[in-house]
Amino acid sequence: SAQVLAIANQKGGVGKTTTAVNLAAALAEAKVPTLLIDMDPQGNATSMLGLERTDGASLYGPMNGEGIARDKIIETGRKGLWMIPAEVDLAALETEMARRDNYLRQMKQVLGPLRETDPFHLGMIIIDCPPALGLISMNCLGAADSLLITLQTEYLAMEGLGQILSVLDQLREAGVNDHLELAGVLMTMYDKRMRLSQEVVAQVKEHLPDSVFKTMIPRSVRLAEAPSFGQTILEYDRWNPGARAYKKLAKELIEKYSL
Amino acid sequence: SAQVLAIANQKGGVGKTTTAVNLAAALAEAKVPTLLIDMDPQGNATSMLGLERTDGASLYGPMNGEGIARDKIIETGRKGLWMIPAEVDLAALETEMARRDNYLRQMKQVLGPLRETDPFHLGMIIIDCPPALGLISMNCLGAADSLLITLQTEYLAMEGLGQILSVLDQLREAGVNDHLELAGVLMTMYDKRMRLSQEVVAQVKEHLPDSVFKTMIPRSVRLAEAPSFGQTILEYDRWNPGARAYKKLAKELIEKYSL
Ligand SMILES: Nc1ncnc2c1ncn2[C@@H]1O[C@H](COP(=O)(O)OP(=O)(O)OP(=O)(O)O)[C@@H](O)[C@H]1O
Ligand SMILES: Nc1ncnc2c1ncn2[C@@H]1O[C@H](COP(=O)(O)OP(=O)(O)OP(=O)(O)O)[C@@H](O)[C@H]1O
Ligand SMILES: [Mg+2]
Ligand SMILES: [Mg+2]
Repeated sequence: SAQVLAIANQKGGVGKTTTAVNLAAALAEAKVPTLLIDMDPQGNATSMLGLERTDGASLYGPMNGEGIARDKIIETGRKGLWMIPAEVDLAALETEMARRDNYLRQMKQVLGPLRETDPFHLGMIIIDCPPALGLISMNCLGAADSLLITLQTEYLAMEGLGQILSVLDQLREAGVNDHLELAGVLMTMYDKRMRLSQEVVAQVKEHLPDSVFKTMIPRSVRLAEAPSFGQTILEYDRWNPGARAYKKLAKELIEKYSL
Repeated sequence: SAQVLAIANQKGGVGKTTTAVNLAAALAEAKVPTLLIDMDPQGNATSMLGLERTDGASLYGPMNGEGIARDKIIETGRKGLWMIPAEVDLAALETEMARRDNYLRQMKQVLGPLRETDPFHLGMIIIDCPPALGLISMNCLGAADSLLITLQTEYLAMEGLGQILSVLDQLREAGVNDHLELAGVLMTMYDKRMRLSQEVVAQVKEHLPDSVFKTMIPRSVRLAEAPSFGQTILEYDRWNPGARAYKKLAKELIEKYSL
C-alpha cells in the first residue's frame, strides 16, 4: 500500500507547497503513481497545478463525516498524478475539530479506507500542510507514515525546527501515530554564494547528521515563475537546476521507501 | 492615544515579522514611542530583537483572563521601543478561544485598558500576526485601527490577497471592529531585475490603485542576516537599501497618521 508523506513546517514560506507539487510530479514521471492532497486552506498546491479551489472538492466534507476520500480524487491532466484539492472551508476545521473527541485521528480514519482499497495502486500519497502546528497539520501528521520538513536556508527558519521535531515525538508517544518517522529535512532556496545559506546548512547537519536529504533545492526564480502558468517545474523548464533537484529528490525517496 | 497597526497575511514567509520589527525600530528612532506585540507562537519578532520566549511573558495569560497587558510590557534595550514577547503557549489560544463566546473581541478587551492609561505615551502599537486567518489573527484585526498587508512580490503571494481583504470587510460588517481600515499593501522582497516582481507590482497596483505604499522593500540578504545577531537592520547595516526603505516607510506612516 502507498507510503503517506506529510510535508510540514509551521514556519511560513519555506517551500512546502513548491516541494509537494514538484516532488509529486517528479515521482509520477518516474512511474510512481502519486496522489497529492492539498490540506492548506490557501490552496496554493491546487492552483499550482492549474486547478480551482471549489466548494465541496476537498477533504473538508469527509473530515466532518460527509462523503469519503475516494470520491474527492480528481485527475490533474498529468499521467500517474492525482489530486484531492483544497477549498476555503478547510480553514474552519481548525475550530470545528477542537470541539470533538478524537480530534487528532480524524484524517487517519478518513484516509484508512482509501489506503486499503487503493483504487489507483498508488506508490505515494503526499500531503501539503498549512504554515501552523494547528489541528489540520496535527491531523496530517497523525495520518502520515513519514514527515518531510522543508527548511529554507535562512536563520529565522531554523528557529522552529526544534518545535516541529518535538511535535513528531509527542504524536508518537501519545499513541496518535506510533509509527510516524522523520523522512528527512530538505534544504530549500539554497544559494551557494550566500554565507547565510552555508552557515544554516552546516548548523542543521551538525544537529541532525543522519536526517538531512542529500538533495538540496537551489534558489531559482523559475520555480517561483512556474505557478503563474499553472505548470510544474518539469513542464515549465525541465532542465532548470530546481527541476533536476526535484528529480533527484524523487530518486532518493524511491530508494528509501522502495517505491 | 496610540494607533494600533496589525501586520498580517495568511501567506507564509512574506516579510510580516521582518516588517514589524524593522518598522517598529525605525519609528522609535524617528521619536515615535512604539510598542511591538508578538502574537505569533513561533516568536520570530521576539528573537529578532535578541529576546527569549519565556513562559508567562506573552499576552496568553491576559487573553485567558489572567493578568493585564500593561504588566507584560518589557524593555528592548532600544530607546522608545517596548515589547510584549511571544511564548509557545500562544498556539493553544487557537483551540481554547474556539469554545468561548465573544471569541473575536478578546484582544480588543485586553488592549483597551492599556490604550486608555497609555503609560509610555505610545504613538504606535504594532502587532505581528501568525501566517493564518485563525482566531489569533482575527483577534489582532479585531483590536487594530488599521491593517498593513505585507505582500512578497511573487505569484503565489498574490493569490491570498483577496481573502484577507474580505476578512477585513467581514470584521467591519459583523460589528467586531467597525472602524478597522486598510493602512496599505507593502511590497516586500522586491527585486527590480526580476520580471516576476515587476509583473506582481503592476497587477496589485491595478487592482488596488490607492492602497499600495509608495515605499517598496527591496530583497536584501542583509535583512535575512540581521536576525542571527538579534539586531534590527538599523543596528546591523543602517545604510543598507532595506534599512533606508524601512525608514522611508516609517515616514509614510508618520505622515498618514500624524504620529
Ligand atoms: N527553490 C526556490 N527558489 C526560488 N523560489 C522558490 C523556491 N521554492 C519556493 N519558492 C518561492 O518562494 C515562495 C514560498 O514558497 P512556497 O509557497 O512553496 O512555501 P510554503 O512553505 O508552501 O508557504 P506557506 O507557508 O505559505 O504554505 C513562493 O513564492 C515560491 O514560488
Ligand atoms: N526584503 C527582504 N530581503 C531578503 N530577505 C528577506 C526580506 N524580508 C524578509 N526576508 C527573509 O525572508 C524570510 C521570511 O521573512 P519573515 O519571516 O519576516 O516573513 P513572515 O511573513 O513573518 O513569515 P511567517 O509567515 O513564518 O510569519 C526570513 O528568512 C527573512 O529573514
Ligand atoms: Mg504552502
Ligand atoms: Mg513572521
